[in-house]
Amino acid sequence: IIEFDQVWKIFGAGESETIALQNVDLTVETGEFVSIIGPSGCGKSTLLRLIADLLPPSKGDIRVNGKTPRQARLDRDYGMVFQAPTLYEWRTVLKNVELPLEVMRSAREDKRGRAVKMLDLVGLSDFQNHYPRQLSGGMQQRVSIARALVFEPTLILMDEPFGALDEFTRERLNLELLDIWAETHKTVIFVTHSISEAVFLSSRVVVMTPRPGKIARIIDIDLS
Amino acid sequence: IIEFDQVWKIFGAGESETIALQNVDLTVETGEFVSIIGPSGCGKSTLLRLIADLLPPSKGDIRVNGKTPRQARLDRDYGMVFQAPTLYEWRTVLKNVELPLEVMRSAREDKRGRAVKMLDLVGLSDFQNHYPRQLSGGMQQRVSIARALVFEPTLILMDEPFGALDEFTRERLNLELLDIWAETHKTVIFVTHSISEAVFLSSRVVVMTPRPGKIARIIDIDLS
Ligand SMILES: Nc1ncnc2c1ncn2[C@@H]1O[C@H](COP(=O)(O)OP(=O)(O)OP(=O)(O)O)[C@@H](O)[C@H]1O
Ligand SMILES: Nc1ncnc2c1ncn2[C@@H]1O[C@H](COP(=O)(O)OP(=O)(O)OP(=O)(O)O)[C@@H](O)[C@H]1O
Ligand SMILES: [Mg+2]
Ligand SMILES: [Mg+2]
Repeated sequence: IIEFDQVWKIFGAGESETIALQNVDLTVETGEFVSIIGPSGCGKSTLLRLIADLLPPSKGDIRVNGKTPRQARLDRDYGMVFQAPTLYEWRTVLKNVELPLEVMRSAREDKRGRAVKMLDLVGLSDFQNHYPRQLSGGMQQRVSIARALVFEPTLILMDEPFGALDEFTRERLNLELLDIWAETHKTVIFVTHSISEAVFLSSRVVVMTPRPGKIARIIDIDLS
Repeated sequence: IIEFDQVWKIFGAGESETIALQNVDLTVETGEFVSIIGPSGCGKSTLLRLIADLLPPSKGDIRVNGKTPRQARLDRDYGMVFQAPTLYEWRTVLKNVELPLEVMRSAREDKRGRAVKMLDLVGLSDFQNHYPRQLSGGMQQRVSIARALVFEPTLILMDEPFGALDEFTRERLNLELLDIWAETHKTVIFVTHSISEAVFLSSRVVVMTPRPGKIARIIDIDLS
């Protein structure tokens, strides 16, 4: 479902050249839960941005559901949670979560119902009519998770979605995410700094080297 | 050095009233390393913002170094690391770190030297002339840590400073911070989601309840 074929990403040139990703080969199959771990600055967000057509590769090829990243983005094949919450300040929490359904001109009559259900999942039912700036850092991140899941995408890209959360909330959302994955067979690509979280959630863990980011090893997790 | 006397912080009114902090009494002595832990949305950032005069209390009194929070802010008594990096996009990394020294019209001739030393501490010597948008999430956060420390403040307020970092970088910076604290006897107020980090770094750990945020308990850590 996702294929990286000898992918490089280089920023800048000459003296200020930074090789963010070097010769990355990676295949993610449908229904897998793959975590990506590695040191700060090693290329994890860059990898996700390449999948999401937010950046072009410098060399090599990327396929998402058999299409170019651009086409997959236009077809809205996936939901994405960014490393920083990216909510619209002028929309309420509920309206922020409903946004993907509006944009897709979803025929669903239950747009509101879907959004409310997702907010309940992340523990923010009491804040539907609040504005993002009235929420704590972790609460804003949870709204952006609800938004990424609301249109039930078959592929989800998550860049350290639980980083701003305390351990209890994080563990609870880990379990919720695992439930969703088990029930719906979504494909998940999950960047995290927590090794234990990666091992808990994933069917495979991709370990990256420090810059220039290469894949150091891929660990298969035996799911019983 | 920091005193909270029956402090409340209430946002909104009527139906949309949120009690962020309820009847908080807290004293932090000079030279202490105090961590604040608690669930997402419980009031940790609010507590720090009250100390830093970014918000007024709804009830109660706050003293910082015997002054009002406003006076302590005008006198630049402390450095602060926010939950999200707050760098100036149009300044290089080095210039961002030098900023407090410029603002204080520091007589130090070695402004540049101080800034370079701090960047080296957080592992970003190679990125002095980069701009914030060229850095990863964790790298930007590390720049904001370097900036908070550069003018050697006697009080440091840190709101989840290492949240965006991988475990190795985080542990290394924990050790650096502990060294700095041991050598310079600074007072540190440190918000974290990691219980193990709080126990490792602190002389006392303040545990907060879920909203409305109250102090549930204060744990003394025996430092040998
Ligand atoms: N400007 C505001 N208006 C209304 N409510 C606010 C405002 N700022 C914060 N709050 C509320 O106050 C509560 C505490 O927020 P705070 O940011 O202190 O939480 P926190 O403990 O730092 O959370 P996190 O761990 O997620 O960063 C939250 O319920 C939040 O929604
Ligand atoms: N627009 C850009 N211009 C120049 N360099 C960039 C740009 N974007 C990213 N980089 C560099 O590419 C490298 C990888 O960045 P990336 O954001 O992918 O790291 P990361 O693994 O997500 O780090 P973190 O864990 O801190 O979020 C970093 O060294 C960064 O400075
Ligand atoms: Mg990143
Ligand atoms: Mg906070």
